[in-house]
Amino acid sequence: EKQKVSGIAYSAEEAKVTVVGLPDKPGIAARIFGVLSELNINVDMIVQSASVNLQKTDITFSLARLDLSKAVMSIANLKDELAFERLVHDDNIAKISVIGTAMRTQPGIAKCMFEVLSEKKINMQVISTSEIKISVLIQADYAELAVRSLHDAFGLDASD
Amino acid sequence: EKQKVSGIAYSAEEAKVTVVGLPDKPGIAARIFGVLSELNINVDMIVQSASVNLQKTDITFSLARLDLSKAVMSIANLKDELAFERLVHDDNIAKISVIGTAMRTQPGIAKCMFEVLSEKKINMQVISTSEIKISVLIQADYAELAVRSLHDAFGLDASD
Ligand SMILES: C[C@@H](O)[C@H](N)C(=O)O
Ligand SMILES: C[C@@H](O)[C@H](N)C(=O)O
Repeated sequence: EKQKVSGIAYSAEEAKVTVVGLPDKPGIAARIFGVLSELNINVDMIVQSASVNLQKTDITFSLARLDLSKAVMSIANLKDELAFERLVHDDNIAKISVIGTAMRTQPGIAKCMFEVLSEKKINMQVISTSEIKISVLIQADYAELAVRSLHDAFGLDASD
Repeated sequence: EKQKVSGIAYSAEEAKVTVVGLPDKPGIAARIFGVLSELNINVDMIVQSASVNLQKTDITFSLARLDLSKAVMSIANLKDELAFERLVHDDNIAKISVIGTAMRTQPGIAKCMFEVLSEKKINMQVISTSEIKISVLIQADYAELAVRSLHDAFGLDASD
């Protein structure tokens, strides 16, 4: 495992927005990210897991803290049009990423990352993966602890 | 927008599993992906959006169709230990990705991708993004239509 992980990245000044109870039908996400794009708000992570009853689902996205209030206000204006239930947001968020190669073929990296955070009682609020990276959003207060613990667990020097 | 997108990728033989109503506390995800890692099941996307009431949340992951029944059985065995509500799965899934550079600074790419799929009435069941890629899971039947429409919209030749 150790040689496959090349580094740990984190970004502290993040915020997250979750649009709760969206109808799960074509056009909904296009409208939300259309509005954000018109306001030139840079969104980092967009995460939607599968809806269960194929009726409603939630979409979470992360962005810079300074864009949070603009994003929340613009999406709140869509409440009637999109008929979502609620809008929640949090500006005390950090993004932590484990970066490596061929993550897909290494099921043990996710397990190791999640176990390290679990041992430190750090709750993962959002999870998103790609071939080269596993990213989680956690409470910002735990960012240093998370980064240090992950460096140790993956046998990286603090400077990686 | 066009010059920032370098290609469209898709993978048809996918399946997805959603673990519904998991307690949102440290250790839960570690246990699920620990079990999958022990069985040497390669997971592709892992997606969890934020829980709303900080009590329960869902985790969706995608994997090769041939690993689906092994994964479902092993997680079903964790139902009492993890106290989740339900386990749903679907083997008629394709993953479609728009690949580009510096996606984070291009809010218009997500909007464009989502609008193209919306126009073709293709529902996005799962969404996950990274700096270089936006990936969605859709019903496998629509894979060709999605890929072709996205090629057209981003001004790519069919061979990109
Ligand atoms: C919820 C939202 O993503 C919807 N499924 C869509 O395709 O727009
Ligand atoms: C739901 C699950 O991801 C939980 N939040 C954890 O940290 O394990």
